[in-house]
Amino acid sequence: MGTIVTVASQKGGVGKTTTALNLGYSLSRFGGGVLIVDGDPQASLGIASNLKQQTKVGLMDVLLGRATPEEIVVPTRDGLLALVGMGRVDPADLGSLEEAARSGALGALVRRLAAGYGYTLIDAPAGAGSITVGFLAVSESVILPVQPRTLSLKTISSFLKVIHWTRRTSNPDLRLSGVLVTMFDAARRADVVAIEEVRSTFPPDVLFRTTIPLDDGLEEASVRAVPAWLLPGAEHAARSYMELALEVKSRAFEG
Amino acid sequence: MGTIVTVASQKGGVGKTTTALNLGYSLSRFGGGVLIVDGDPQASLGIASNLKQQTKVGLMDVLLGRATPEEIVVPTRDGLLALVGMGRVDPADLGSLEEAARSGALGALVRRLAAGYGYTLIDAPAGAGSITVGFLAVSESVILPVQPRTLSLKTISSFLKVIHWTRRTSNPDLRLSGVLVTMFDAARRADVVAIEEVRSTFPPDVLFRTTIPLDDGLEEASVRAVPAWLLPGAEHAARSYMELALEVKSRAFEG
Ligand SMILES: Nc1ncnc2c1ncn2[C@@H]1O[C@H](COP(=O)(O)OP(=O)(O)OP(=O)(O)O)[C@@H](O)[C@H]1O
Ligand SMILES: Nc1ncnc2c1ncn2[C@@H]1O[C@H](COP(=O)(O)OP(=O)(O)OP(=O)(O)O)[C@@H](O)[C@H]1O
Ligand SMILES: [Mg+2]
Ligand SMILES: [Mg+2]
Repeated sequence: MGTIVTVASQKGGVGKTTTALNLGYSLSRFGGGVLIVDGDPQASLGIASNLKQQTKVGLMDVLLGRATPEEIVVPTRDGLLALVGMGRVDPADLGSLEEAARSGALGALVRRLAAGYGYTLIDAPAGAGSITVGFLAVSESVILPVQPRTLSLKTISSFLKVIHWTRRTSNPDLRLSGVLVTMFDAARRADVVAIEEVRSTFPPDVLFRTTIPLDDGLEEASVRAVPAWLLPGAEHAARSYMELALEVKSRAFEG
Repeated sequence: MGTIVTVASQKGGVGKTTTALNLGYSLSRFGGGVLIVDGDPQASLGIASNLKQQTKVGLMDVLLGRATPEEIVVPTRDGLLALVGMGRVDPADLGSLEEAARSGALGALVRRLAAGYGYTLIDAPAGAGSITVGFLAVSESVILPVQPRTLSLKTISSFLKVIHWTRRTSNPDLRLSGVLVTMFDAARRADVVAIEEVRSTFPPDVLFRTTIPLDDGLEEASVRAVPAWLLPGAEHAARSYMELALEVKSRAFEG
């Protein structure tokens, strides 16, 4: 109950948002209630962009005192999943958002919302800036999506440093849920080699066994910020995200 | 003399760093001195990562008073180009870096370094956060790299909002140098259509005529943070970045 996991990476464009949306959707099929938090102030390009019909308000509005937590969560019709976004973050407000992340106010708000769900998945902005760190401070674990081309000792150890620092300063329990290889092109020798190298360098649990294949069908789903299941043409990726959900759930039982 | 241009985008992984490096290199061939600023605190994954042999210090160190501006710039052997990075930015320092961006200290430091070069190109972190805005505050113009798949009215107008706000608050002269289509796969019908749609929607100068092709050869160059010219196998992209340099220079004369 109330598990909070952040999807984060220092590199941009690696599939954080796609993962938060599709893993969140897959996890929600098992029941218990799943909340997806679009934590990226550039929400216009992410998950919350298609919430704009149902609500214009999000986390920023609660932080600024102009909305209540109840007003900003949008449940899906099947009741298994809910979404919440940052709301409108004008450039002028960005400083106070970063400050709210550092002070713990942003994390406390997410914790409050997460209490009503079995599982909360946070889509972080690219980088390891204040906003991302504010989410990590209240997370049980973090998922790091990486493309094969940048999958390396350096990428992973660089991110582990962020985890270690967060444990020392604000969240001693934060752990790496796993590194998720995304946009994997099995036909590309270089991709296959990159994955094998990392599997041989790190302990077995560091890399998820599930990898997400490069799937052009995902692009249309992403453009509409819709989980791949709900749009024909991205079955490979959709199936992989369901496998990932099973792997995540089995790891949770092992603690 | 002393022109400062920032390469920025809200979306991650669109080719900001690749553009800063390759456009900067191409522009430097014309003389006048070019400075490339790796403005991304995640420098370990960007341009400054291969500076680490020559210098461990960067902008952050000058801001923290532990290095001088002269110590942080690394000239290349041919003397036509120089590079400077953020230096080591520990998670604990991120807040003060964001504050230095908002106070104008970061921009003032960049201006001071830029005075010695005909052209300064800043590689910004993904997003339109405090650090990016701190660079825009001292820039003459901004280049927005976009992939065909996300090239849309929404992407461009969202970024124009950031430019308008920066003009109102700190830099009335900031203008859009142009939108640069990157990773363009001419064999993909969807890519071709996306570009044509935007060209028909916006005035002719908004999109650069030059587009950067998807070029697998660029990946090795990027991994080593080396301009494509210096590594065989990425000729298409290298040639396109030279064409872009010519286009940028011709636009400068038209003012
Ligand atoms: N498995 C996949 N196959 C093909 N395309 C994909 C896949 N996963 C993601 N994409 C596409 O790659 C692009 C980047 O994905 P996404 O937006 O999820 O990354 P991100 O890490 O959230 O980016 P940002 O750093 O901007 O937040 C999107 O256009 C998306 O549609
Ligand atoms: N024209 C191209 N063809 C093929 N690959 C490319 C091209 N341009 C960039 N890439 C690759 O795409 C990835 C992302 O590029 P890059 O790092 O320049 O983007 P970015 O916008 O700086 O990302 P970030 O948001 O993380 O700073 C890199 O692996 C790079 O090698
Ligand atoms: Mg995202
Ligand atoms: Mg970059």
